Amino acid sequence: MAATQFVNDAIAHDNIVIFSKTYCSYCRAAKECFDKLKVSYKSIELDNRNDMDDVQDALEKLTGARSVPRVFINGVFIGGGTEVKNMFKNGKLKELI
Amino acid sequence: MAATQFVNDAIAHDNIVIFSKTYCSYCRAAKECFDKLKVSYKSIELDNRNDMDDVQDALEKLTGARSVPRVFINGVFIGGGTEVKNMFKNGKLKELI
Ligand SMILES: N[C@@H](CCC(=O)N[C@@H](CS)C(=O)NCC(=O)O)C(=O)O
Ligand SMILES: N[C@@H](CCC(=O)N[C@@H](CS)C(=O)NCC(=O)O)C(=O)O
Ligand code: FES
Repeated sequence: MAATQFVNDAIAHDNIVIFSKTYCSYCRAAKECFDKLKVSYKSIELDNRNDMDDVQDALEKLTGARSVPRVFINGVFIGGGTEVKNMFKNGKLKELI
Repeated sequence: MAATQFVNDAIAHDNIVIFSKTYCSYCRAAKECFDKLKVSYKSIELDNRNDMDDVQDALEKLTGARSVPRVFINGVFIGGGTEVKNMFKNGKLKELI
């Protein structure tokens, strides 16, 4: 599926990829964790795409859920907003980036 | 405006009113604060309404922002998700309900 290709290409192309929606506070909080660590990331705003539902379906196949945020580091799925926040607090996120 | 009337009626009708969207984790977290305090509340899911935008406009006039969640206790606006979480943690929410 085109959306699966899109997701696979995206997570191969940038070290840190956040699948996000522009209006979502959980997504903003995840981004702020990386901002505080002073690292750059690719934020893919799904509500700005017309294949949003297909991309969320592809994310569900890859990660088990179609929710946002879905965060990948070096092509590996690390979790959603809750995981990123916890990892930021316990120092694990800093190790991963 | 009809939406302003709807909001005013809603916050007069129930002690605790949460203007929410079904998919929003910030809204879910606000509801969970009240669940933990074992109090009931009225949750108005704006994404299930066809006047969603009008209601958000009305909330902006009343509260200064059109975001969700918007939480009212006894007809008084107390804040969004961040405020409710902070008030829950510092005990202020328990006092208000
Ligand atoms: N436990 C998940 C919760 C994710 C979640 O429920 N995200 C919401 C937005 S806050 C969502 O994706 N809702 C469905 C949708 O927008 O399609 C996490 O920590 O990331
Ligand atoms: N600081 C606010 C943030 C609220 C916020 O940004 N809410 C988002 C959803 S998480 C929103 O309403 N976005 C615009 C929309 O859905 O219309 C709070 O604590 O409640
Ligand atoms: S839409 Fe509100 S936290 Fe994601």
